Amino acid sequence: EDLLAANRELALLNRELLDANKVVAIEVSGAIGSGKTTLIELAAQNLKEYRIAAVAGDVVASLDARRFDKLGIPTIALNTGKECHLDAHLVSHALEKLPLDELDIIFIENVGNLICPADFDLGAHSRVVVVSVTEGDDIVAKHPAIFRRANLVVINKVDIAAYVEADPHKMEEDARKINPSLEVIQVSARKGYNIDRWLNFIARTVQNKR
Amino acid sequence: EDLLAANRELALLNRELLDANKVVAIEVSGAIGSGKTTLIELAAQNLKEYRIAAVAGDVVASLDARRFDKLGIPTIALNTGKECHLDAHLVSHALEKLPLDELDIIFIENVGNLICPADFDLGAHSRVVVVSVTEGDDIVAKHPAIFRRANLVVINKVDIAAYVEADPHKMEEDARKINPSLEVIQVSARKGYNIDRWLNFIARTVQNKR
Ligand SMILES: Nc1nc2c(ncn2[C@@H]2O[C@H](COP(=O)(O)OP(=O)(O)OP(=O)(O)O)[C@@H](O)[C@H]2O)c(=O)[nH]1
Ligand SMILES: Nc1nc2c(ncn2[C@@H]2O[C@H](COP(=O)(O)OP(=O)(O)OP(=O)(O)O)[C@@H](O)[C@H]2O)c(=O)[nH]1
Ligand SMILES: [Mg+2]
Ligand SMILES: [Mg+2]
Repeated sequence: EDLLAANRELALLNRELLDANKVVAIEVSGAIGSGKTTLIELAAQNLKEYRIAAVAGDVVASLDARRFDKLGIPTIALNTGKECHLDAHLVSHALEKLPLDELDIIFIENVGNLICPADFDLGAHSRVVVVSVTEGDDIVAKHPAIFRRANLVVINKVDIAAYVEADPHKMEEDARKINPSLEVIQVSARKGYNIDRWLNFIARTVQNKR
Repeated sequence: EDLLAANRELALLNRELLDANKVVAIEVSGAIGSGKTTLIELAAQNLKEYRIAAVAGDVVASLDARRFDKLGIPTIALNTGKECHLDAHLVSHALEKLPLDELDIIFIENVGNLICPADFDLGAHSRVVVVSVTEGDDIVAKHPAIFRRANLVVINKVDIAAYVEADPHKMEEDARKINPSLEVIQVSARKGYNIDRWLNFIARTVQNKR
C-alpha cells in the first residue's frame, strides 16, 4: 500500500534526524482517554534530569498541547483533521519546529485510537500503548494489531478496576499472548501507583540509546 | 470521495430493505469500552414488547456477539479486519442473514471508535453515540464530527465520574454546542440510573417510524 510505504520512508528520515541530534522519541498511543497525557505530564514533572518536549496529536483543537504548555516544556500541537492517527509526515513538521539540539526526550502523543495508529510508524524509537481498565478488560484481545508493534503496554486506572468489574491481570495476559516480548506495567497515573516503573522504563529507553 | 459516495448508496438500499420489512435499525457508535454493548443488552432484556436483534461489529473476534447470543436474540457478528468502522456493505451482509420479517428493532454496534464512523452511514434510522466519563470530560470537544451526525448522545458511567474527576454536565454542554438538535442523557448502565430514558428513546424511535 503506497501510503504506508511512503510513511515508512518518512519515519526513517525522522529517526535519522533524531539520532543525529541524540534525541530519543517515545510514541504514546492508546485508547481515547486512557491516560496518555497524564502519563506524559508525570514524566515531564518527575524526570528532571532530562530536557523534555511534547508533540500533541489530535483531530481538532489543542487541549493536550495546552496541558503540556502549562508545564513549561517545548510543545507542538498537531491536528490531523479527520485522520484517526498521526503519520510520519505530520511528525516531521513538528520536529522541524523543536530545538532538537537542546532536548533529550520527545514524547509524541498519538490521536486516541486503538486501531488506526497500528500501521503508521512515526519515526519514534519506542512505542508505548496505554489502555485503561475502564474500557473493559477484553479491550486488549479485541485490538491485537497495535500491541504487536508495541514495546511497553501501560494498563492504567487500576485504582478503579473494581468499579468497572475489570481484571487488569487478564489484560496483561492478553497483551503477552499477542506479543511475548512486551513489557507490561499496571499503574494508576492518578494515585501514582507504580509510576516509578513508568519513569524507569523511560530512563532505560534513553540510556539504551546512548 | 468515491468510497463515501458508494457507501451512501448502499446505506440507502439498507434503509429501503428495513422499511420494506418495517424494521427499525439503531446504530450504536461510541468510544472504545464506553458501554455500547451493555446498553444494547439492557434494551434486549427490558423491551420485551419488541422483537430485537443485534449486529456486533469489531475488528477481530466476536466477543460482543457472544454476549448478545447469551440473551437469546438473533445475532450477527461482523469483522472489519483493519477498518476502524463498519460500513454499509458489511451491514448489508448482516441484514441478509437476519429474519427481517420477524423483527422490530435491530441494534448495530459499531467498532469502538469516535473518529472513523462519523462519515459512514450504515443505513440505520437513528444514530446513538455513547461516551463515558472515564474517557475524560474533554472527549466530546475533541471529536466534534461524530456528534454532528448523532440523534442521541449517551453519557455513561456517571456513577464513577468523581473517581476520574470528570463533569458529565460539561460533556452534555459540549455536545449541545456541536449539535443543538441532539438529545443527551446521562446514565449509569451498570447501576440502572436513567436507563428508563434510554429505553424511552428507543420506544419513541420505533413509534415514530410507524
Ligand atoms: N481514576 C483514575 N483516573 C485517571 C487515571 N489516569 C487518568 N485518569 C483520568 O482519565 C481521564 C483522561 O486522562 P488523560 O490523561 O487526558 O487521557 P488521554 O489518554 O490523554 O486522553 P485523550 O488524549 O483525550 O485520548 C481524565 O479525567 C483523568 O483524570 C488513573 O490512574 N485513575
Ligand atoms: N462503573 C460503570 N462501569 C460500566 C458502566 N457501563 C459499562 N461499564 C463497564 O465498562 C466496560 C465496557 O462495557 P461494554 O458495554 O463492553 O462497552 P463497549 O462500548 O461495548 O466496549 P467495546 O465494544 O469493546 O468498545 C465493562 O467493564 C463494563 O462493566 C457504568 O455505567 N458504570
Ligand atoms: Mg491526551
Ligand atoms: Mg461492545
